[in-house]
Amino acid sequence: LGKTYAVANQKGGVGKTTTCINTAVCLAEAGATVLLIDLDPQCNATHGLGIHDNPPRNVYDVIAGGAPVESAIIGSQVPHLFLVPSTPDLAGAEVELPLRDNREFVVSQALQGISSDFDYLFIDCPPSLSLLTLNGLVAADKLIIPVQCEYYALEGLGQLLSTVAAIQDNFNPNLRIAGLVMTMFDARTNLSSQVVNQVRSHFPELTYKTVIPRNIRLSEAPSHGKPISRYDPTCAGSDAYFDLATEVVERE
Amino acid sequence: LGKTYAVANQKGGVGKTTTCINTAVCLAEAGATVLLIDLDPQCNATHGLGIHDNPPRNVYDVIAGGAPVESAIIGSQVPHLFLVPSTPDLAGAEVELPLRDNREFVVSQALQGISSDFDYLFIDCPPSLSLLTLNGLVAADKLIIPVQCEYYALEGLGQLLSTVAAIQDNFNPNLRIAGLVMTMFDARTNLSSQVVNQVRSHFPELTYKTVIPRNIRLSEAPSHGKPISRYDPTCAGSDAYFDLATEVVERE
Ligand SMILES: Nc1ncnc2c1ncn2[C@@H]1O[C@H](COP(=O)(O)OP(=O)(O)OP(=O)(O)O)[C@@H](O)[C@H]1O
Ligand SMILES: Nc1ncnc2c1ncn2[C@@H]1O[C@H](COP(=O)(O)OP(=O)(O)OP(=O)(O)O)[C@@H](O)[C@H]1O
Ligand SMILES: [Mg+2]
Ligand SMILES: [Mg+2]
Repeated sequence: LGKTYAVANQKGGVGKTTTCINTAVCLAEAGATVLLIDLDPQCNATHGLGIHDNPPRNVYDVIAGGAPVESAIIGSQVPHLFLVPSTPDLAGAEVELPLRDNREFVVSQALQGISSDFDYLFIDCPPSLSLLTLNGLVAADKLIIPVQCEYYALEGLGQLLSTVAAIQDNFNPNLRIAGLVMTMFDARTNLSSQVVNQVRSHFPELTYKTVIPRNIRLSEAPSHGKPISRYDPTCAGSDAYFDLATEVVERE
Repeated sequence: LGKTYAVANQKGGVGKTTTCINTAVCLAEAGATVLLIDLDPQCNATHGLGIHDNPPRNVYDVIAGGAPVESAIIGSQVPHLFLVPSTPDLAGAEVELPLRDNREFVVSQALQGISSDFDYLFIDCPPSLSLLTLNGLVAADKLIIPVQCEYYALEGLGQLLSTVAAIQDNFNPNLRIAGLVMTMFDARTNLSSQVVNQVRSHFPELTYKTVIPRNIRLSEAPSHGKPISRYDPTCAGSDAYFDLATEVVERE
């Protein structure tokens, strides 16, 4: 049975999509069969993998339209990596989902039939604790939390962890935090080290050893529609995501 | 009658809160009476102004509880600057608002009685196009859009502008885009200049001349609970927000 990882943090711009794409790609390049589900109406994970033509089916058709998820799965530029693409229409789900029965379980139910077809499923969540993100957390076995090395990102961690506890109590007792990954670490600033030290001291077991450095190549890669290992495999960003993927597998 | 500005962009981490706080503070320091409304359950604008004790009333009491907005207004460390603080409970509004009549007008109706008490009202929106942000856009006369100098932020602009057009057609015909402000510009990278050039060429009239540089002092200031003009008034970040506030007033 495939392991389902949600990548979530309500703080915006902390590296969720970048972490989701590049960790999923590293696992696929190592031979695992991986499905990436883009649960963000911004479609960043979809575009970051170079998919710009509107595929015939998308995650909104699955969530709102009841289409089987298999019908929305497409291949990607990376062998063994498949994608359920997003669409801007998904923003409509934020107002439609609250009206539905079992509104927190829609994604989890949709994925049930296919999770054994993959070794890993990765869900890229939008920057909020709304129903789309709740659906991602309810559908997941594990949660990876990117934490930007900035003050606001540190501050939001408490709110996220109490939401996770509420989800474990009410909807998904299996959900485990796989780890916290520090992102956009800038060695030139004190702030970065202060935030890393604070997170590590509060959550020594949960914080991954791998720290993702701020690296311009990581922010250039999406404009070429490529994961970092295909845009610049020798850069520090690529090395860091390879190390992170290794740690994710080790921790299982 | 006070002018109401929403600061919004569904892309996360682009500098909405930083722009909202520092522009509002500059205007207050110039003698205007300003109200900042924190419409984000993350409470970053509230904490960025150094308010960490849970005030007796907050924006959720106004939106969900029907409390008059006057009862939730508190002073700040800056003379002439007042705040309607946020609370993590506001995340509940994302699922409660869809069930209400006139769900897009809740904030606009709440602000009607007091907008003439202020010269400016600034609304800090969360990173989404959900009902909280829609409420902010419906309540506003003008919209300031921070655009991070990165590819994903550039890409999201089209989706935001078509949402704004839909809001103008259906809910708030008065809404005007005040301007696009480029943020976190890093002069050392080509990506930053490419994004600025693209935005300026597509939206020459709408893009503010002022570009906010990436400046570590801006990301340190929130951990001290201070706006940039009180944390480091001589830094490039502080100068840039002073220039931006000047341009905002000039464009009126
Ligand atoms: N380590 C890094 N170094 C430099 N830039 C990065 C790094 N990680 C991500 N970025 C860039 O920073 C921006 C934010 O990253 P990303 O979009 O992955 O965050 P997110 O949490 O998914 O954002 P959102 O909250 O909008 O979903 C993007 O432009 C991305 O290309
Ligand atoms: N010009 C800048 N230079 C350096 N850091 C900045 C700058 N502007 C903002 N920051 C920092 O970048 C992070 C993101 O900024 P901010 O929180 O203001 O964005 P936001 O759009 O409000 O995020 P969200 O989408 O989560 O609401 C914060 O840690 C902030 O301190
Ligand atoms: Mg993302
Ligand atoms: Mg913000």
